[in-house]
Amino acid sequence: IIKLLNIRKVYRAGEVDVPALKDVTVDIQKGTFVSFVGPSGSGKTTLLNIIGALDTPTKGTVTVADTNIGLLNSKERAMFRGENLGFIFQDFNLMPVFTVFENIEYPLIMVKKTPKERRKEIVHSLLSKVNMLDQKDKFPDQLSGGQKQRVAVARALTTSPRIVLADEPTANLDHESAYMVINLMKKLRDESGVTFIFSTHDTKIVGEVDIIHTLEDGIIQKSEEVKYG
Amino acid sequence: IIKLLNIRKVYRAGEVDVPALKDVTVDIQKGTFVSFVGPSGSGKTTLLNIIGALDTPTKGTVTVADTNIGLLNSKERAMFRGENLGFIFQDFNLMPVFTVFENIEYPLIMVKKTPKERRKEIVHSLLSKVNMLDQKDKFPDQLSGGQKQRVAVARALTTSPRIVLADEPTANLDHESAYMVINLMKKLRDESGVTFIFSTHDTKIVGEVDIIHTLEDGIIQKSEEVKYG
Ligand SMILES: Nc1ncnc2c1ncn2[C@@H]1O[C@H](COP(=O)(O)OP(=O)(O)OP(=O)(O)O)[C@@H](O)[C@H]1O
Ligand SMILES: Nc1ncnc2c1ncn2[C@@H]1O[C@H](COP(=O)(O)OP(=O)(O)OP(=O)(O)O)[C@@H](O)[C@H]1O
Ligand SMILES: [Mg+2]
Ligand SMILES: [Mg+2]
Repeated sequence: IIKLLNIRKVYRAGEVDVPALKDVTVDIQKGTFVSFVGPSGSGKTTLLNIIGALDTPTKGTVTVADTNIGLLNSKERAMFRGENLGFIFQDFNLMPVFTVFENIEYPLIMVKKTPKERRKEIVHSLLSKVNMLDQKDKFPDQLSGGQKQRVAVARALTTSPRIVLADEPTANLDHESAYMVINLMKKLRDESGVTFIFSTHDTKIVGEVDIIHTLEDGIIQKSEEVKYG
Repeated sequence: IIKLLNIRKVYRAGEVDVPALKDVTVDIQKGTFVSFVGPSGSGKTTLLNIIGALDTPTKGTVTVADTNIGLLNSKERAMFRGENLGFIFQDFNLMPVFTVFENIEYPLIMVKKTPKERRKEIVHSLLSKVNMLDQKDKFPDQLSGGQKQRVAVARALTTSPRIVLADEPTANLDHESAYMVINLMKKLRDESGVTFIFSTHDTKIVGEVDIIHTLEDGIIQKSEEVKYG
């Protein structure tokens, strides 16, 4: 469902060129759990942003759900993301002026134009799945780190995306909450064929995935198949 | 070096009172590695903020380095923090308009009034210890999650504090960087008697501490001694 061919990404920092990704080629199958692992600074977040059409590569082609997203303009990319993808950002990226409920509801209003009653159903259902229903009227700055992370997880799933890009989705979670999130994701994959792409250092997630790609110095050093169906 | 007696902390969220900490009493010995563990939302960050004089309890007394910090006014608390404490925040809290170098240098200018040449020495030394020397001129938004975390670690140590409050200091780090940070902290404890207080879900840290306090529902449920000197 995702094909990356010779992806190169160079950032400019001051007068220096930073090649965050040098040459990445990888295919991702629909309905799989795939994890990119690697040292801090190895390019995982950069890669997820490119797959998720949030950023464009300096070179190479990215095909997601049969769409060459490099050919889309910025408005088309935004529409494509809204209709197909869900994101859990490494820094959560919650909107401080909206409550927990409103943060999770937002993509349903903006993208799916879901009617109010149905929105409430969906958001409440996700909130209880991540054990945050009693916190729904709080603002992000009134939440603990792990509570913000769980809200970010719920928000990523609210539009029933085909593909979820999850950047360190359990970094701030205790054991129990981490497994709750992982099991929620497995259920979505089993029931609806959702594809999950992780960037993580958490061995709890790595133990649950189908394929592990090791990223180091901007290239994929090795790919291992972990489970056998 | 730290004594907490009957600490209670209640937040107000809308019309509801949230008792983040209900009754916490604990002593922390100088030069130890102490970790608070517990579920997401159990009060760990709140407790660290109170120990670190960043927040005041609703009830109870906090004594740090023989000072009853509850009796200090806000200006005195800021001075006390600057002279005695170092903080690694769960969300890093880096200043976006300053470079990596300037972020780490900041406490030395503001608190210690260290002269320029000496500041450069200290900052460069810490930067190389967290393996970030080649990133010193970048801005926080040009860094990966783990790179920001390492800058936050360096900044906490720059004033040679007596006590370091570390809130999830390894959440975004790969195995190698996490152990590099832990070993740096152990070295400081062994050489200079620095006390480290962690709030963490990371079993890598928990495996290295002297005492583990389990926080749940706003009280310490149990305390375990892990090492025997
Ligand atoms: N400003 C605030 N207003 C209202 N409630 C708050 C506020 N800050 C924290 N809380 C609540 O206090 C409780 C404890 O929060 P705290 O951040 O200390 O948890 P934590 O143990 O650090 O969790 P985590 O492991 O998820 O970081 C949580 O239920 C949180 O929602
Ligand atoms: N806007 C930017 N400008 C310059 N360099 C950048 C920018 N964004 C990222 N980088 C650099 O690109 C490299 C890869 O960053 P990336 O965030 O993808 O790493 P990562 O694998 O996600 O790391 P972590 O595990 O620490 O989150 C890093 O060296 C980082 O400093
Ligand atoms: Mg990252
Ligand atoms: Mg916390």
